[in-house]
Amino acid sequence: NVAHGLAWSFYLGYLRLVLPYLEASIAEFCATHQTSRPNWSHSSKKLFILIPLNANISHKLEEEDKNIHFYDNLPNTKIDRAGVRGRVYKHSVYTVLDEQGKAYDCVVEYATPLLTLYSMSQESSAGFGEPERRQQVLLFYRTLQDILERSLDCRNRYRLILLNEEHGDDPHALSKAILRHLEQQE
Amino acid sequence: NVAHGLAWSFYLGYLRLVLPYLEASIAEFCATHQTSRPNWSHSSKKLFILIPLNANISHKLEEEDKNIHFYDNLPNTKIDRAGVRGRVYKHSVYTVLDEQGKAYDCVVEYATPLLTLYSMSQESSAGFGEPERRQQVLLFYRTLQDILERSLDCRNRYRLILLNEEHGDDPHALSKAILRHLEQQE
Ligand SMILES: Nc1nc(=O)c2ncn([C@@H]3O[C@@H]4COP(=O)(O)O[C@H]5[C@@H](O)[C@H](n6cnc7c(N)ncnc76)O[C@@H]5COP(=O)(O)O[C@@H]3[C@@H]4O)c2[nH]1
Repeated sequence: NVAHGLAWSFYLGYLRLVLPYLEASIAEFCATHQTSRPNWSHSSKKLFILIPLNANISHKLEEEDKNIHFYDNLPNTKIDRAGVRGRVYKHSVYTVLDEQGKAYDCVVEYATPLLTLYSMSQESSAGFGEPERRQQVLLFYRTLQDILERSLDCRNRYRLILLNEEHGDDPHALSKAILRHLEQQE
Repeated sequence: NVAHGLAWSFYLGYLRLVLPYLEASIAEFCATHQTSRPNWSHSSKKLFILIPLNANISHKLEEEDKNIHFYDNLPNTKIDRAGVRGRVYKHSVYTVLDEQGKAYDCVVEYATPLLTLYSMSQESSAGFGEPERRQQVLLFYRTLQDILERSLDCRNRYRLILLNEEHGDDPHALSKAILRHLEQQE
């Protein structure tokens, strides 16, 4: 089951390495980005991880929704990994506007392994096709949820956002989904 | 089968993205690292990928073998991926000495997904243990070999080095394995 292994890989090779550094990265970012923006005080210190059920991932969030703007990247984290010295891990900060135009900053990205699921479903030699893909995304989501709930390194440092396509024709579906999760934790 | 998905992920999420940039990166590296070292003229322009059968991976190659020294990193490649802007991809260059002390530079790293295989075999909830791990490493190797042989983006730009432990007690087993592959292609 491909999704099972990708969920474990995403945790073991990424989330459990980077989430412990997240709060310090955000603090450093706020110190170097003192502008007229008080957005972070009413925002989240968690990594928002987007999981679209159709595995349809874009590389720039603002291309999905005009209420989302790229702000800047968090400072780099460097870790020696498997022979690569100082491998760079970073996250991007986006500003999300609500329907009233109020701005919220947050650290958000798609779950990268879904790119692999998507591409595998397009390659006939990879062994699974589009019909199985949705099942695999759900399996990825549940396995990841399970692992993260039991992880001390990751606790309270992330938010999984499952996106289904029912609001697909709403041009602000993505920003609204993120904002719903931002409000939920206050 | 975890190894099958990890091999596809390694290809789709990494090798097919970075291998097309490798030759240009090495050329830029040589231009900025003009020292008394002519090592590269008798070295390889390929990415050497180490695959130890016991999935036992170290993060610094020189800790495995005193005939290996970290030289420097290749220039960074930046790619927008799944919401992360300018995600950084890089490789490390190592100098490998043969038994006569002659030096060869090469771009080498372990296959990072093996770290996931190793860690999963240690986590009881992940679903497989140490006995299956060796099988999974072999499956990873064969699946990866298959995919790469059919890939136009990767052709002639890599070398898979399968390491078994029979020479485990030779402190220069790793450098010798790398040098055997370096010589093979001249
Ligand atoms: N968003 C995000 N930012 C990152 O920096 C990052 N690094 C890893 N991952 C995801 O975590 C999981 C575990 O990573 P691992 O390193 O074991 O496998 C990686 C690794 O073997 C290789 N790879 C990817 N990027 C690099 C890199 N920069 N250097 C070396 N190897 C890399 O290709 C595999 C698949 O990568 P992704 O398909 O991008 O997703 C990975 C994977 O799902 C990341 N996800």
